[in-house]
This record gives sequence, C-alpha cells and structure tokens, in this order.
Amino acid sequence: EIRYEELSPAEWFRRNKELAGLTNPTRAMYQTIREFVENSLDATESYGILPSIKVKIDYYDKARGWVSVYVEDNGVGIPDSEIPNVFGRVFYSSKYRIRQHRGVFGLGAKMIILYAQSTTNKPIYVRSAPLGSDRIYEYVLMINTLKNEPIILERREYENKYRWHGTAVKVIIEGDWPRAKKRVEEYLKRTYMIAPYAEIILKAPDLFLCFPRVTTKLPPPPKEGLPHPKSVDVELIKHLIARNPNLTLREFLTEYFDGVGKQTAEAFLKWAKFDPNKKVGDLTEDEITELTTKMREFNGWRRPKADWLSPVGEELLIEGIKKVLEPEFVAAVTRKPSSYMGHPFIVEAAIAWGGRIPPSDKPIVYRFANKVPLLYDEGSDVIRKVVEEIDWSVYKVKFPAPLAVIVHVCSTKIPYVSAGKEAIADVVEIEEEIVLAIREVARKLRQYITKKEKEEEIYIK
Amino acid sequence: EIRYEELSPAEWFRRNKELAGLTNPTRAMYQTIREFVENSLDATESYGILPSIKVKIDYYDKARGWVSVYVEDNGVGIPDSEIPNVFGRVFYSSKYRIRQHRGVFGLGAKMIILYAQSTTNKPIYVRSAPLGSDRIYEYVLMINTLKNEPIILERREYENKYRWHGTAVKVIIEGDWPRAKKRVEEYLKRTYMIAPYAEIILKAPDLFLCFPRVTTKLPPPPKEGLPHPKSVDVELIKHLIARNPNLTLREFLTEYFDGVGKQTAEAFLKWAKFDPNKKVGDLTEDEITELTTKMREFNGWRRPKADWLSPVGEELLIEGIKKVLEPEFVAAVTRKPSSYMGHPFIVEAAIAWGGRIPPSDKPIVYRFANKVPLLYDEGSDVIRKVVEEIDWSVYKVKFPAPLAVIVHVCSTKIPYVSAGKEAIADVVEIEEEIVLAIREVARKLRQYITKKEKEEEIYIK
Ligand SMILES: Nc1ncnc2c1ncn2[C@@H]1O[C@H](COP(=O)(O)OP(=O)(O)OP(=O)(O)O)[C@@H](O)[C@H]1O
Ligand SMILES: Nc1ncnc2c1ncn2[C@@H]1O[C@H](COP(=O)(O)OP(=O)(O)OP(=O)(O)O)[C@@H](O)[C@H]1O
Ligand SMILES: [Mg+2]
Ligand SMILES: [Mg+2]
Repeated sequence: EIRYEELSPAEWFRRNKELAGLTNPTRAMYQTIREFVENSLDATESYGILPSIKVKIDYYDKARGWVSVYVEDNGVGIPDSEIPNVFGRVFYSSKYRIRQHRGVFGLGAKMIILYAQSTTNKPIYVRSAPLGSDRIYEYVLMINTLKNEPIILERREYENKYRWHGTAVKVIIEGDWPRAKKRVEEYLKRTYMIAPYAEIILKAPDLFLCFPRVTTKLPPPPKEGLPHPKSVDVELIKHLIARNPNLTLREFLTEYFDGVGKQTAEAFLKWAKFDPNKKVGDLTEDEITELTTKMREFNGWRRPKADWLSPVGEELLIEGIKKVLEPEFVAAVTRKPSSYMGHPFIVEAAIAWGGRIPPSDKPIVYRFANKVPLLYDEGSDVIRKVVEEIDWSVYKVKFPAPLAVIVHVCSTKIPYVSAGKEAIADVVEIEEEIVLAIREVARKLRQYITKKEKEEEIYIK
Repeated sequence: EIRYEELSPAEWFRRNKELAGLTNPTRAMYQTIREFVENSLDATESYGILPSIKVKIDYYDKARGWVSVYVEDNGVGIPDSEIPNVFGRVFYSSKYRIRQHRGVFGLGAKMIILYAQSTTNKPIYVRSAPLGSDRIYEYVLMINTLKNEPIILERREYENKYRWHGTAVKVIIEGDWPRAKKRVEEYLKRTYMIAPYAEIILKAPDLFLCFPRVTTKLPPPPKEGLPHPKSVDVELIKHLIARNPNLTLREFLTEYFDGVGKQTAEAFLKWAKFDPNKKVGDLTEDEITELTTKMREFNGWRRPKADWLSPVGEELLIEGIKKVLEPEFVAAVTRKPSSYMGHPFIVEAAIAWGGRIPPSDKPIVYRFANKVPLLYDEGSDVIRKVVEEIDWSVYKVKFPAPLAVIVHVCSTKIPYVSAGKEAIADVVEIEEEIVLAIREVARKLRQYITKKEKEEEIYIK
C-alpha cells in the first residue's frame, strides 16, 4: 500500500532547511542576522529612506545554545493586515516585482521563524508602523506548517506618539554566536563598505560594532520595471493575456513589456506573421506558443533598461573600499547594463592593492549580489571561478600579494545557485561581463605597479 | 502602495527553475531524462522488481530546438486517482518516508512538466497500470501554476489485456540533445555501473545504448523506518503528539522512534526527568521543547538501523566497475552504517586503476548519492573536496595517473546542496566517513602498486 502525501511549502522547507542555508547552528546564527538585515535595507533604501539599523544579540539560554536576535529599522513598515502574512506564509512577498531588491524569494524571514520553531519552540515578535501611521502594531506569531498559515498568538496596537516608522523583529534560535561572530562582523563590515549611507549598530556578547553614516547621499531607488520581451515564457504570456483578453496584439506588446513602442511592436508582429489587430484572447494554444518563441527569437527589441537597477557606483565603491580596506591603491568600474534572458544586469568591479591588505597566496575575493555580501559557497560562485582563471602575472601581480578583488553583480533576477542566496550561477553573459570588468580595473593596477617600479628604480639610482 | 503577493509552489518553481537544475536547454535535456529514469528505478527496485527501462528521444521540431522524451518502465505503476496528483502538484510524493529512494523532494517530475509548459506549451502524456491491475490508465495533463493543481486535458482507460504493469511518460521540451548527448550517455552508463541488474535501452538521434542485465540478483528493498530520536525537532514532536495525545511518554517513545525499547525509553525519561506515565497530550509548550532538546542530547540511544538503506555492496560495485571501466585493478569497501543528526547513512568507496582508464592530472571522480550518478556541480560536492585533499603520493600514485575514485553515499536523507540534486553538502560526519572509506581502498591500491613494482624489478633483473 503506497502512501502518497502532499506537503505545504512551510512543511517542505522545514524538512529541507539546508536548501535555504540553515545547515548548522553556526550558519543559522549568520543566516538569521542576514535575512533580517537585508529585509531592513530593502525597507529603507528602496523607499528613499537613509537606513538606520540596530542589531541586538543576547544569550537567552547559554546551556542550550539559545540566542535572541533583535533587528530594528526605520523603514517603510508593514501594514497591520499584512504582518501575519509576510511572516506566516512561505512564498509571500512584496518583492516579486521586476526591480532590484536584496530579497527575491519570499522565504527568508519564514525560514528563520521555521528554524526557531523547530529548535526553541519560540514565536517571532514583530513591531511595525507604516510610514505616516498613527498606530503601532505588535504581533507574536508562529507558522502553522501543515497549512502554511500564520498562527497569531498575540496582537496589540497603540498610539504612535512620536511618529515612529519602521519594523522591529525578535526571534530566539539555537545559534552558535561565538563561532559565527567573525563572519557576522565581516558581513556587516562589507554591507557597510558598499552602502556607507547606512548606519548600522550591533550590540552582542563580546562585540560592539558601530558603523556611522559617511554620506547622506542615497542612490536613487530603482523604478519598477516591465518584463523584457526576451525573458518571456508561455506561462507568463498566458497570465498576461488573462489580465485583459480584449487587448489587440499591438496593445498587448506595448502595454506589458519593457521598451516596446508602437513601431517596434508592429515591426515584430510583421516579422512574426501575426495580425496586430487580433485580440490576444482569440489566440489558439499553438499561436500562443508561436508568439512566445518568436518574442524570444526576435533581434529587434531595444536593450533592457537599467532603470530597475541600483548599482553602487564607482565613487561610492572607492570611498567604501578606502574606508574599510585602507589600501594603497584602488580602482573601480561600473560596466554598462547588459542582460541575460531579458533580465538586465550590471557588473561592477574594483581592485584594491597594498596598504593594510595582508599579502596572500591568491586574491582575496569580495563578492556582492544586489548589494548583499556573499560569504559562503565561494566554490560554487561564478565570481570566484573568473578570478581563479585570470593570469595575474599579466598585470604584474606576483603571489603572495596584497590583492583584493571586489565584484558586485546587480540584477532584477540574480541566478542564485540555491535558496540560501550565497553563490551566483555561471550564466554565460554574466561570466563574460565579470571577466571584462576585472580586466578593466586590473589594467589600472598594472599601470600603478609599473609607475611604482619606475619610481623605485629612480630612487635606487 | 506596496503590493504583497503569494505564489503557489508551482508558480514559485516556474520562476526559479534554476534552483532545480533547469538552467539552460542542455541541462534541461539531461535533467528531464534523469528525473524520469530515477522515478522508474524507484518504482521497480524499491518494490523488488528487476528494472526494465526504455528511453526514446526524438526531434519534435528541429528548427525550434524541441525534443520529445519518452520513458517507460515495468514498475509498480500509479493508481488511477493518484496520477493527476503526482504529476500535477508540486510537493506531492510517495517518498516522504524514512527510507532510501532516489527521489526525495516530490518535485522532479513536476519541474519537467513546468519546463515543458513554459517552453513548448505541450502537456505530459502518462500511461500507467498498477501491479495486478486489469485496467490501463492514460492521461494528458498540465499544471495549473496559479493553484498548484493538475489540469486534466484527457483521460482514457481500457482493458489491460496482457497484464502489463508500469508507467510510461512523454514530454516535449526545448532541449539541446546534441550538446547533452555525451552527459546523458555518461549518466546512463554510470547508473548501470552500480545497478547492473537493471536493463536500460536508449534510442535517440545518433545514439543507441543497450545495457543488458548482467545479474538477476536484486538487492533486498529497504524497509520503511521510524525517525531516530536524535533527528527530532519540535515540529516533528508536535506532529507525532497530535496523532494520539493519549499515549504515555513511554509508549510515545517506543511506538514512534527507531530502536527505542521499553528499557531505553525509561532510562531516557529518568535522565531527562520526565514522568513515563504522563500523557503526551498533557505536555506544556515548554515541556515539549525540553523533551525535544533532551532527546537530541541523550547519548544512550541505539545507533540508527541500516534496514532503511540499500547500499550497492562490494561485490556488485566491483562487478559494475570492471564491466564499465575495464581497469587493471579494482578494490571496493562498504563501510558500516553511521549517522548524522539521527539520519543513517553508509559510505561505499572503490578505486580503479590502469587498464582502459586514461591517465589524467588528477583522479577521475565518480560520485553517487542513493545510487544516482551526480554529473554536475562537482565543485560544491563534499566527495570532490575529500579527493582533492588526499595526498595521493602516500599511496604511490604519481600524476598523471590512470586513477578513478568511485564514492557512493546512501542515506534516508541526502543533504543535497540544491533542489537540482547534483552535489552533497559537506556534513562533518559524512565527510569523515568518506575520508576513511577512500583511505581503506587506497591502501589496497598501494599494496598492488608495490607488488607490481617488485615484479617489474625481478623481471628487469
Ligand atoms: N523589516 C521589514 N520592513 C518592511 N517589510 C518587511 C520587513 N521584513 C520583511 N518585510 C516584508 O515581508 C516580506 C517577506 O520577507 P521575506 O524575507 O520572507 O522574503 P523576501 O525578503 O521578499 O525574499 P527573500 O526570501 O529573498 O528574503 C518582504 O517581501 C517584505 O514585504
Ligand atoms: N515511473 C513511475 N512509476 C511509479 N510512480 C511514479 C513514477 N514516476 C513518478 N511516480 C510517483 O510520482 C511521485 C512524484 O514524482 P516526482 O519525481 O515529482 O517526485 P519524487 O520522485 O517523489 O521526488 P524528487 O523530486 O526528488 O524526484 C513519486 O513520489 C511517485 O510516487
Ligand atoms: Mg527577505
Ligand atoms: Mg522523482
């Protein structure tokens, strides 16, 4: 008698936590902090708010290895009716949009709550006030894993006397703070390195970190984009048709897709042999498939816009690297936008040399995806792959050398290797852009090293 | 106005196909074949049936890069009422049990169907007859991604005149057969290498493979196990309590857990300071947490049984390696069962040397998890990590050398790095066992090389 079962997404991820980076108490300690800090940065920076983030870590039950983690931000807050949903339902998110955010899966906070429930049986505490709200809302929540629904244990609301806005969360997890401490410090340092407009304060056992804002210049928040016609698949086309079956094919293309004007739409439809006036609701299944295939094949689409992206920028990169790494030399480049499968992306690279950078047998690699520092799974990451395949002697680098390579990839869809969001997959277009970006700054390093060699020769003479 | 959305699991995986290995048409070609072949092997081997599997690949629309993939087995079949569920609902499976299978996530077949829907808009065709059934059932299905439900386009049933049993599936996907061909051949060859009781036939453009059975001796199917007390978490305990809140703590432990007899249960409860006669339904939240923590801490549990596992065995390993690699020397070892977090696992390792193995700068690594050959993501795999860290000169191996290392890890829960099931995460206990297993067979290789050197000296003299 074979038993067939269905699992809710919450139950499935509870059983397969390692797919989301929760492999042991050390990594869980790190993942808890990063998932909440990234949510706080999304809730501030993406809405034009200068981020102020507080992180507080305390031992809750040292014998059992339990730690409490508190993260507070001055962000855009969460509406009362949505608080139970965003923390109580796996695959629930405000970031399923075509826009650069740190979050992407609608899973992060829920994984931490599932981990806490599984190890300490403690609920999550949430306090939030949306921007301009005259009330503050507090919840104590758990997740019903069998149904993928929130369990509201407590709810309070009270007057927002001092017009606070933002979100505070607190969980109690089985976490190895002493083992994770170094990496958490590195994570926050690197976060700040490329977001020096963020103020981050961490209070923890044996660790106090204070990163004050070094600039009040916030990069403009990315706009929300439309899908690019090269990134379509049949399901997406069907979802869009269902929204308004009465649109003509011409209207359908210009309304729902990035960079498609009336002329481009008509040129495409002529090439693909479709009637521009046909209603999309009248397309047969085969025609829908044909339309999709042709959209992906057509070479006349405009390149994807970068308005939905938010690169760090060369100036801010250099400033942050100088402050954190204190090198003798630094060069940075922000490449022009490119795209893979219709998803726009930008690669930024920097090289830092000498100064307080310790000599090492191979380059120290700093990886970033959508402004998030990646500290695990380096072996699976395309950035590490590119750095290893470069012949550094061409740039006058002899190992051991005090060389750091910083690469930031930002996109409306980062092709993560796993739901733990620690490594970027080796998509061909992204790999090629990383190679070109690193070579560009490596050439500047070579110029500097050459100039230094000449100066030393003159000095010796 | 922030827009919050919920995605069904089908829609989430459609948007994040790369998390399940569907990164491009070459990999999709490979993944389609492996997901269906692994389902067929689970449906035969796990039920004591000698597997006969047919795979047929044809170009469906060469211009658009569309390929049809047909896989048929003589397995245990799928009941009529379950066919729409197992192919139409993400997270639906018969393998959410404590038992070794190739499948584990309840996702594989659905990912292929979602990929086909997204690229060619074609449904899946399924024909199945359960063991002993007098009817054969045919379905044409798609997945409703918004609701994670099957869409039944057609259904037929007819008389099972010749008492056939098994399952046949057919999909049409955008797949790059020429680029994937080599890896598919390697996958089937290696599958057969450790399952030489399986008969596998592949007919494809430019490729005909026929692997006839070399033995009719099928390893005994693994039994279904109970969870081990070391692998508990709070959620599992709560699910089990809910099943029958009237059980006493003593009964609860002996009934639901692997290897817990009355004596062990009482010893544990005494040590953990619980009343053995207390009803589990009367435990408070804090007591449930305390019980969970203590169960994971207790050192008096019996080691996990290996009855739920199905290793290949040294004899079959050697036989398969001889047939496929044709080496001069081969040694194999099946380690005793071990466990991590209460999940039993067994590591098997073999070394093959010389003969038709080509010399290479580093060992050729053959990785297997639950009898599935792993061909991608080698850089993320713990097996590759261990092989690289071994100093092979200790075993008289000088590179370039004709050396192949074969490692098989089997467990009731393989800690996969991602849902693409191509790499095993570096769990400490598993890594240590792999090191010990490889050293064991490496020492036998050293004996052989030493003996060979002596013979050559005598011959030269
Ligand atoms: N500090 C916060 N301030 C405002 N909104 C928040 C905050 N934290 C979470 N949210 C809301 O909760 C949603 C779910 O968060 P969660 O971390 O689970 O997923 P995500 O951030 O969308 O994606 P990912 O899984 O990649 O992190 C977010 O999309 C956001 O709308
Ligand atoms: N050829 C087959 N014969 C019998 N049952 C099958 C066959 N293929 C699929 N099934 C049934 O369908 C279920 C779902 O298959 P699917 O591949 O989606 O998930 P899974 O094999 O359980 O796990 P995984 O995602 O790791 O492959 C299986 O658990 C099994 O019960
Ligand atoms: Mg998040
Ligand atoms: Mg499967």
